[in-house]
Amino acid sequence: LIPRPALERMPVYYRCLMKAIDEGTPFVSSDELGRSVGVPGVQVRKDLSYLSGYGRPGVGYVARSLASYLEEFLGLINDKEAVLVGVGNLGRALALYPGFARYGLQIIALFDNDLAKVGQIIGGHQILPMERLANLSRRLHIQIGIITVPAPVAQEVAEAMIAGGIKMIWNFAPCRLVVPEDVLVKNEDLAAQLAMLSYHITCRKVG
Amino acid sequence: LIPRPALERMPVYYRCLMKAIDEGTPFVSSDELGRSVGVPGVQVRKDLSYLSGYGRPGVGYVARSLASYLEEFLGLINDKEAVLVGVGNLGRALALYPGFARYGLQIIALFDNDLAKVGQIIGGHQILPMERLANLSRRLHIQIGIITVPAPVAQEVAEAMIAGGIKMIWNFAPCRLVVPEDVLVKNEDLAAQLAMLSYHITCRKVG
Ligand SMILES: NC(=O)c1ccc[n+]([C@@H]2O[C@H](COP(=O)([O-])OP(=O)(O)OC[C@H]3O[C@@H](n4cnc5c(N)ncnc54)[C@H](O)[C@@H]3O)[C@@H](O)[C@H]2O)c1
Ligand SMILES: NC(=O)c1ccc[n+]([C@@H]2O[C@H](COP(=O)([O-])OP(=O)(O)OC[C@H]3O[C@@H](n4cnc5c(N)ncnc54)[C@H](O)[C@@H]3O)[C@@H](O)[C@H]2O)c1
Repeated sequence: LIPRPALERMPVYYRCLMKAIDEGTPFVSSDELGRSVGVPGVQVRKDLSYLSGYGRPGVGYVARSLASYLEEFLGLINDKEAVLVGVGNLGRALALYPGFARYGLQIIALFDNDLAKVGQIIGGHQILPMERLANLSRRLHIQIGIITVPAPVAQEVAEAMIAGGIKMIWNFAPCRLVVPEDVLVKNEDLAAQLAMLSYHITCRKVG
Repeated sequence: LIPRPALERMPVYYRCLMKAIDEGTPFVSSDELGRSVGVPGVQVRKDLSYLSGYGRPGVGYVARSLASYLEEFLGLINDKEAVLVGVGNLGRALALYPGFARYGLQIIALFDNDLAKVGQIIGGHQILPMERLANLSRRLHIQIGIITVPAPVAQEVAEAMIAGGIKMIWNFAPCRLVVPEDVLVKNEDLAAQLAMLSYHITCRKVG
């Protein structure tokens, strides 16, 4: 069980970590975390020791991983909202689809690098420029990213999503994404699905 | 092995069967098939006996099933082309997608019951009215039908496809289709897929 004062300091530690991530600082020391709430480094180490399984590396805490850990601990994980990148033919159909709400899910933000599309409203959402992806995903604790861009740029889009804290990618581009271990990719190759149907028919022919 | 004259009569039998199907006649006798090529009914029965596994019911041949059988026997099965019904947001994205060609596949005809859409050109194909679905599918020996209409009308669209000889349905509508045994349905519920991703995240949270 965690003492109440320690519990109340966790969200502040979390905000301090988020700020470090936004500024591009990979490590944060316990002294620094302590300054954000006005307690000594030793108290921070004691608070974080309540989080089972969270070790302390020698150079300070790794900002990204402690932030993810605190996100889960504080119940900040957003498992109902997704962002979509690539508002072309397929992306637009998915963005306009009301059926996701059946499962309590929704695509809450759309991104595209085509400046002619940025600012357009699709399904009640304004298309945003790519620069805002990482920051918005992190602020809203988005976990799910949908990729509907051409295959050659899918990897760089995946990396931008991961930089924003996204842990699950639904990939419609026909290519293999290389991602860190803690990120899950679900590939959806619709053309391969149609090919399977066609193969079935061919098999029947010779069957 | 089938004697050459018998083999050459098969496509004519097939056309005769197709004509009967178009006219709504369920059965065709061997005498009638014989008349289409100028041979007696007994010769027709001898020709068809070469098709292993094809029995002859008492009331004449069942037009649809003998036609399907001859389609396969003559290699007329078209396993590379598909028709799509419901050219809305999703149907349009699929119709415009060049990626199916990677597997030698293509969507060759689009249908919709919205008369405002009929006649529009999408991805080089004119949107056709629903009345033409069964006839076109049969003439081109189409085996694969893609359903991208709202769930409440998906069953009736499936039946129209099956009437056109379609044997495989790729169903995007979130509903269960009831089809004859020889028709295969592949359901693609994209909303359920997204829900799976969300569920994964929730599981991680409590994991
Ligand atoms: N349309 C389909 O039915 C279909 C079917 C199967 C697979 N796919 C796959 O889905 C993806 C999208 O297909 P589509 O038909 O919608 O393509 P599309 O060309 O219509 O749309 C692609 C969109 O991505 C945007 N984009 C390109 N580079 C970007 C980048 N670096 N960052 C952000 N946005 C970028 C473009 O501006 C465009 O809006 C492709 O990988 C395709 O292979 C599509
Ligand atoms: N858009 C998506 O991303 C998405 C995702 C998952 C599932 N789906 C499913 O795919 C289907 C299509 O979705 P959508 O978003 O494209 O819908 P939509 O409303 O944009 O398109 C439906 C199309 O079907 C046509 N249609 C309706 N009744 C018809 C009939 N009896 N015969 C022929 N055409 C008919 C309409 O005229 C319209 O063009 C729906 O069942 C939906 O649940 C869509």
